[in-house]
Amino acid sequence: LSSCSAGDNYITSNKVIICSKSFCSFCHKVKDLFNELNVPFEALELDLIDNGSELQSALLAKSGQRTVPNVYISGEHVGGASDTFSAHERGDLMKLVN
Amino acid sequence: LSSCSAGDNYITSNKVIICSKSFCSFCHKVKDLFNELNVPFEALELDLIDNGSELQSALLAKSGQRTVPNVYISGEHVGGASDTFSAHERGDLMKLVN
Ligand SMILES: N[C@@H](CCC(=O)N[C@@H](CS)C(=O)NCC(=O)O)C(=O)O
Ligand SMILES: N[C@@H](CCC(=O)N[C@@H](CS)C(=O)NCC(=O)O)C(=O)O
Ligand code: FES
Repeated sequence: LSSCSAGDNYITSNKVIICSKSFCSFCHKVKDLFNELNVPFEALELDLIDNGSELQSALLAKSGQRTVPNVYISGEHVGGASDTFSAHERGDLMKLVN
Repeated sequence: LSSCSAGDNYITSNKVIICSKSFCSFCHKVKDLFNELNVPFEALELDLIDNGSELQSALLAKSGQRTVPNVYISGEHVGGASDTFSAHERGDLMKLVN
């Protein structure tokens, strides 16, 4: 199972995916936001999983983004923390979720 | 030179010290703030220096805080990012700097 297809399986089978690092406050803010909105999500803690840095490189190849948090909704790349909060302010976040 | 005294030398000889990690956006926000305020600072990038994790433990012993950013002004412990921004909103940050 290559890290790329592992990434693909995650990204298409779970509605909201947050690629994250467990110690990162920016990732924490994004998780808080989805919790406040009562939107369930899957968080992949790249610092805690065995192939974390491979997965981070696979995500770079897929989305052009190497940083965390890296948010996908229904397979669509939303972006980082600022992108996610901007999408929420525009009302787009809940649209993507629903 | 123990990491504790290295920390002490830094903390007392430079006016604003930010114990930081180079990849961390919360640390970045605090540096941006001091830049906007035109306040010079020293940033210790704990992930980039040789005894970084020793220094992080020494800071925990000294300030009770293990997270980054960890801000000291004139030897006084201000705290993390939220503490620093709150101090700024109260007008206390510039008082400490001056
Ligand atoms: N503006 C971006 C900042 C993203 C960012 O710089 N993330 C940092 C952690 S806070 C990062 O991924 N650094 C590189 C790394 O940890 O591999 C956002 O809003 O998400
Ligand atoms: N509320 C704190 C959050 C501090 C925090 O959780 N920092 C994270 C990085 S964003 C941390 O230091 N994690 C443990 C580590 O990196 O050693 C603040 O405002 O500074
Ligand atoms: S590691 Fe500090 S905000 Fe991401």
